[in-house]
Amino acid sequence: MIKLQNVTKTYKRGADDEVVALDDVTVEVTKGEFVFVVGPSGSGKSTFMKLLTREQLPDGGEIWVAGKNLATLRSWKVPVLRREIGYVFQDFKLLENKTVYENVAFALEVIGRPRREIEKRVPEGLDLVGLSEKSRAHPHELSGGQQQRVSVARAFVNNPRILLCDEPTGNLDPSTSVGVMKLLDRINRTGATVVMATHDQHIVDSMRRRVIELEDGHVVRDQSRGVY
Amino acid sequence: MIKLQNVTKTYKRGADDEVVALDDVTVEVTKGEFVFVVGPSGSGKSTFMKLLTREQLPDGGEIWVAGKNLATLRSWKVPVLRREIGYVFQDFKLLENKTVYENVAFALEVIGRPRREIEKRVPEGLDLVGLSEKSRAHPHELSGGQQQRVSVARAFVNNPRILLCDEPTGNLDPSTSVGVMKLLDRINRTGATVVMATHDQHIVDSMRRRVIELEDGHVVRDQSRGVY
Ligand SMILES: Nc1ncnc2c1ncn2[C@@H]1O[C@H](COP(=O)(O)OP(=O)(O)OP(=O)(O)O)[C@@H](O)[C@H]1O
Ligand SMILES: Nc1ncnc2c1ncn2[C@@H]1O[C@H](COP(=O)(O)OP(=O)(O)OP(=O)(O)O)[C@@H](O)[C@H]1O
Ligand SMILES: [Mg+2]
Ligand SMILES: [Mg+2]
Repeated sequence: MIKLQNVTKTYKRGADDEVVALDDVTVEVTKGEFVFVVGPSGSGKSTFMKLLTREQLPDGGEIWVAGKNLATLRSWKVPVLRREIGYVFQDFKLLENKTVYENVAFALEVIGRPRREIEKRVPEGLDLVGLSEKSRAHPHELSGGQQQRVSVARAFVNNPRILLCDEPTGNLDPSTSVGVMKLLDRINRTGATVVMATHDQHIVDSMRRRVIELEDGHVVRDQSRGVY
Repeated sequence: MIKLQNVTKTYKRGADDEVVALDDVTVEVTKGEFVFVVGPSGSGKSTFMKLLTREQLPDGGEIWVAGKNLATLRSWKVPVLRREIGYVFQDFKLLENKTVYENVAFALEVIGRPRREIEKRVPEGLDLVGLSEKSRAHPHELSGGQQQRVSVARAFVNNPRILLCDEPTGNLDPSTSVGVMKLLDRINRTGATVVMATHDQHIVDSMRRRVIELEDGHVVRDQSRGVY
């Protein structure tokens, strides 16, 4: 379902300055798995996620997502791939000029879902993250954790087969975080593959799923039923 | 040192829609105290902090910071006040077109500190948050937690008497978070007043300082040596 083979990602800055963000990473995630990606700040977690969403391209190695090799994927096929994937970005990336409702609806509009389905799924999604009464608000009118929850709702509302979440609970209190994790767990039980980068030791320890640990761009641990 | 008296803050949206973000809040923080502000996502923590930084004005009640009534403060005196206060924003607010070094230096430049002092304090500050080798990077070249740490360094580098931090560890792994808390604790021991909004139950429980809990804009608990 997701496969990284000898993947290296280097960010270059100027002629003599480069950061090796991921170094020779090989990881395979099978359909329906729930995987935590952990590691210190700066260890490469977001880079790992950005390569899977094709926001960045690797400098070495190969990546397959949902059976497609990302390097050879025709760019007009990228939207088709993204139909099957939900993303929660570490910096949310909400559209400031759209309401909460419109931000979540957008995920369904871009994949051509019919109006009737959108009008049913968006309110359901907002309700699941506790934001029903914020439907008509704009992102700048929301608290940090509310913005984060809109970005979570947007990611799952199209019922994706793969859910890639980069620190989806960093701005949430423990009990709201538990609510989000229950949601992710439920989506995982319907057969979706979930990959989640997180700093939340509690969540990782309580759920006991596979844990991949990064350190300076290397995979230093890959453990089923792991702890932080 | 910091005093809120019957403070109310309402955000209006349209003719018929309003959110009471803080409702009749009265709180006094004495010089040198270390106070945690906790509460669920959306409970009013950031609003509380924004009123103290004068980013927002209250609709009711009065606020004093460092002896000055924020409502009657002449706007030309706001910079003088801000000289004594360091802020860590929940959304960082780094300047994208400046390097990490320049972002931190800016906090000293705007209050007119001499070049020699800046050249000494900025590297020290970056070292304290573990970002010495990122001096020349721009914010978009940093991980989420690295951006957060730049914003922490910028807040304390001018040795402020009051430090207002809105969720300064939300994007950090536990061990990096401990590093930031040690820094805040050290600054507090030099006599600075620290007010920190946080969702990190661990940090609050391990430090046992005063805890003010918000719920729907109300203060529901105010406890010295409190837990989350
Ligand atoms: N500019 C605004 N316009 C309208 N409503 C707002 C605005 N800013 C905040 N709010 C609302 O005020 C309430 C309190 O927001 P605040 O940002 O203070 O919460 P918070 O406790 O910091 O939450 P979090 O833990 O998620 O950061 C929320 O319901 C939020 O939607
Ligand atoms: N666009 C970029 N240009 C240069 N360097 C970058 C860029 N993006 C990330 N980096 C660097 O790559 C390394 C890994 O970054 P990444 O964002 O993957 O870390 P992370 O594990 O997600 O950290 P955090 O937990 O703080 O979010 C860091 O040293 C970072 O500074
Ligand atoms: Mg990251
Ligand atoms: Mg907040």
